[in-house]
Amino acid sequence: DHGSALAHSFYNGYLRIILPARGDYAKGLAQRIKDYMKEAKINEDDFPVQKLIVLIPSSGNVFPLLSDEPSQACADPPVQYAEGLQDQLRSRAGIKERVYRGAAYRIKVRRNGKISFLYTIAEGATTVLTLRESCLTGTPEAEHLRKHKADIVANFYRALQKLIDADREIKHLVDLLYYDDEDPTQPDVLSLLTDHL
Amino acid sequence: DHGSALAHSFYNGYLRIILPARGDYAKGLAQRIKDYMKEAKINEDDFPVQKLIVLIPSSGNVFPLLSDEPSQACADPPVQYAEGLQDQLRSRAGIKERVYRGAAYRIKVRRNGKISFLYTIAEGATTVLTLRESCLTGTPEAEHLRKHKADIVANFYRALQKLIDADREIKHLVDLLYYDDEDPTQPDVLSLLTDHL
Ligand SMILES: Nc1nc(=O)c2ncn([C@@H]3O[C@@H]4COP(=O)(O)O[C@H]5[C@@H](O)[C@H](n6cnc7c(N)ncnc76)O[C@@H]5COP(=O)(O)O[C@@H]3[C@@H]4O)c2[nH]1
Repeated sequence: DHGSALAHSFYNGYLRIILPARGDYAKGLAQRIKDYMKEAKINEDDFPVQKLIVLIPSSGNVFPLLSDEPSQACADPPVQYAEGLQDQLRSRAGIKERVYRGAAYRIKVRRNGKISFLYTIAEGATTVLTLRESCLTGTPEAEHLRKHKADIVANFYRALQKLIDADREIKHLVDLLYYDDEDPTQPDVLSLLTDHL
Repeated sequence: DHGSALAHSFYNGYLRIILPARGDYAKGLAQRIKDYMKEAKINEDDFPVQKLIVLIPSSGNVFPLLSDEPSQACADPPVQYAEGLQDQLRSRAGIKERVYRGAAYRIKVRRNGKISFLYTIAEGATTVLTLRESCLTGTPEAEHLRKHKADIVANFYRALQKLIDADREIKHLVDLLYYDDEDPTQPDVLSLLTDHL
């Protein structure tokens, strides 16, 4: 099914590449997080979840940056992009040193009555954004995809979680956050992310 | 079907991003080729096909660089990676300035009794390499994919060609080269590429 096809694509084309520590000079995510914390002088307390967090909205709608989310349109937006996570370079399918870039964010939170910043490595599952874009044209094919999009995203999430759970090398390095972003009674994604930390 | 799902993904998640000229500072492929030819002082005659060439092997097997292909294991390999094509940067799904990198190659050919170099922008369809990797594990799911891989790749090619042909903005900017790389009577991919130019 469509969701499962995309899950295999995301798992093999991305998670299997960026997460594991590799014997060669290419650092896995765990090492890159350690390097980042050392470089940016971040305490263990301020980086509670040292994994990649993948946001999977049921609508497939992810903004260019998480800090662009509508819930941030306020006087003091809590989520900011944080510079400094190293890229991973890997020659692949004819492209020399293709760049695999992650994203660090810091979130302003109030803990024990005082302000602190929590750091996270988080992004949307680009695959579902691409799927959403496939649904946007006027063709009958896009119409068909649109009808099934919610199911495809749900199947993508389930199939991806299965692949991750079966993979001892990476399952401790990634969390999937699947959420219904079209339900106004649900908290917004950035609150979900903050709660997860 | 699986191939069509991957075609939509490659079309919307890659071709629609890197090919078109965009009103903002992000250059489309046509402009990046012009800039490259100017920078590297390449004549029009030496860059006969000013498009992205996407190689689609039926096995899904694409090497990290095209210059790694087995047909190149000779004294004077005709295909060399060429530096200089500009990257495209685009913030997407939470990643700031995600890097979309292409690849230029130059191919030594004999024309009218003298040696010259032809340039091309070429790569494998990463999507089918990722599919091939999905087939490599020992799970029953991978076994099922392996049985159908050839069909999935064929369907990917057909569906992708349809999407491209319906898109006036990009169809003059990309050629798909689908070939059976498991048939020893067929010429190798680099000969096919060279003939295409
Ligand atoms: N040659 C090439 N160069 C690129 O920069 C590139 N970017 C995407 N693609 C291919 O286009 C299609 C759509 O991409 P999308 O981003 O929706 O899914 C991607 C995306 O969700 C994730 N992924 C891969 N690389 C990255 C990356 N660098 N950053 C974030 N996510 C990534 O894993 C999926 C599969 O990737 P690939 O299996 O490499 O092939 C992709 C895919 O088939 C590319 N192909």
